[in-house]
Amino acid sequence: FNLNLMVVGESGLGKKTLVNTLFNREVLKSTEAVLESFDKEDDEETEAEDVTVKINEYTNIIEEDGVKLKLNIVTAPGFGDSIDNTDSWKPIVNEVNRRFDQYLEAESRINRSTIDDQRIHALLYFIEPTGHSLRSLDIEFMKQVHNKVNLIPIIAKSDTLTDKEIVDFKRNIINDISFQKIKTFKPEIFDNDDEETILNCQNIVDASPFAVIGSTKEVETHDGRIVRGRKYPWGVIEVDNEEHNDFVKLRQLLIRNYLEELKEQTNDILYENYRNEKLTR
Amino acid sequence: FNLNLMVVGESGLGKKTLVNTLFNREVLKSTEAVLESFDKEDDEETEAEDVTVKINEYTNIIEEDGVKLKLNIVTAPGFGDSIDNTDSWKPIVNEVNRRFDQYLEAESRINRSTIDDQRIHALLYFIEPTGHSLRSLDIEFMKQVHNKVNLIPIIAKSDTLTDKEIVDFKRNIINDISFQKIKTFKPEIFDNDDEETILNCQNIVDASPFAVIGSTKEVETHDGRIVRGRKYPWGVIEVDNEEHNDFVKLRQLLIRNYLEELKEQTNDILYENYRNEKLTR
Ligand SMILES: Nc1nc2c(ncn2[C@@H]2O[C@H](COP(=O)(O)OP(=O)(O)O)[C@@H](O)[C@H]2O)c(=O)[nH]1
Ligand SMILES: Nc1nc2c(ncn2[C@@H]2O[C@H](COP(=O)(O)OP(=O)(O)O)[C@@H](O)[C@H]2O)c(=O)[nH]1
Repeated sequence: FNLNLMVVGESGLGKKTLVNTLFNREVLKSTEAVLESFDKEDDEETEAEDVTVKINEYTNIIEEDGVKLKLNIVTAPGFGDSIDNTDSWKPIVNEVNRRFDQYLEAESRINRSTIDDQRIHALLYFIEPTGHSLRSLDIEFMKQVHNKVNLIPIIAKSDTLTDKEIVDFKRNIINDISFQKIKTFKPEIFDNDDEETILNCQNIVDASPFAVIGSTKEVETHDGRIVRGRKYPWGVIEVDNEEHNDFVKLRQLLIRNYLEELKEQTNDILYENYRNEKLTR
Repeated sequence: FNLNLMVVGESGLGKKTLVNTLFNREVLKSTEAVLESFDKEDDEETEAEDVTVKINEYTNIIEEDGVKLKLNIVTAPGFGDSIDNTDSWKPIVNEVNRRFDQYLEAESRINRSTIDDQRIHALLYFIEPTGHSLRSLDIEFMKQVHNKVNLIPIIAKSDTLTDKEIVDFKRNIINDISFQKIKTFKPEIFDNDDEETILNCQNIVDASPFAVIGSTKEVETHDGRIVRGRKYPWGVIEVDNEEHNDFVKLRQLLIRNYLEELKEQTNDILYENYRNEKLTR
């Protein structure tokens, strides 16, 4: 089993933390682009320089329910961090295409049984928790990728928002997404599934965009439980508490319930579209 | 008495809320640029359009300790909200200059006793609570304005950060600011002041950049007190609680202790520099 997950959003939205929380281990370390550009400034009194978008990949073998999973996380540090972010989507779209091309080329060889599938199965896009609506960069980026990857929008650091603000913000985002005709990943609901599965699926679908928090730290709640969470002077927010955020639902979508569906939709729809376009040109 | 306060930062950092909280009334209403651009989109399926920076002013007469204060709040909706934010500082610097020019022109008239001082006495710059360090847009903007206004950097929505993250973030910001030779407002400490005043002043100076939260809503804490704050499932954060954030210190700086000093430094240093530069050109 393998899962190729792309994670995109401006610096400081808790992307590394969330990935590490999803897989409960330090998949991503906190020494990416941000610190590199600081060292560079030590040598010269630079103007605030524009940062370009890099593509990095981190591979981990993890075990979920006794099953080994080869997890590839692709990051894009620098996205959204410049003063001028025109075309910041391009290196990311190029990377998605490059992986499609790699598969296309592998498919055309004689021995196809051992193709290493490097195509992006899902792209988590992190939205800043402003509480207003999508920003122009969010809209532009999502429009550039939604026909190439399973797009899963995430409200980052959702502990910034009260329950009511989350409701309003999700509604504004959903309105923006539908107005801009952006497609986000929807698992299929089959009529012949049992009621519980249908309800579970509907709950996951309805939660999008997922308002999540991430934390790999263990903290003690006021009633003495040890949980993954963030401790503030006014209280402890718990990652795995469904009253506090949508983390559990996102994890179910990515790792438990819909891992296969993400890969099927990538293969049967997104890749096929890419292939058709490419071969008919 | 009057106070001209400029408030700058990308959309969604709680600027309107903070201003309303500082003066405990609805100085700024929540119907600025963000909603306008949405209505525009209703007419046409637009590309995510770039937003330009507008300058708005809101005037209120408020009473503080029995003293009437004419409060002018200048906002810059659209700043930092485009895909390309090159030169987004220009309309703001132009506005600061325009007000200097207006004063220069009024000063040169015969009847100078009733000059209406519209110069910006302080600029609150809102920093996104990423937890990392300043972004390139932050650095560029602050360098463009620090010699023209009393610059007061604010960590927006600081309830996003744990106490330890605030300490680290403040340290990174202070390092960036000193490395980039950015000047921020520092009240003068006079040796002949009494000890309590000196200590109070030092506390306020040490708190910069101010990690604040804003709220005009009244909520009930778990121990039954009614406070201004934000209520989450995991706890209530209190605006006026100095254990929770630097709001009280910021309010003291702006309204109580250093209102006169902000105006003096504007008149005696910032305006004089502008005037000298302009007249010697
Ligand atoms: N409030 C809040 N802070 C978070 C959350 N997740 C991570 N952080 C903090 O945000 C900062 C940046 O996190 P990081 O994962 O490095 O962000 P990245 O730059 O997007 O990869 C760190 O101080 C984290 O502890 C969250 O869910 N809520
Ligand atoms: N977490 C948090 N949210 C805040 C704070 N202040 C305001 N907000 C919320 O952030 C959203 C945007 O606030 P607003 O004042 O309109 O931001 P502006 O666009 O910068 O003027 C609203 O949902 C506010 O309730 C704060 O201190 N902390």
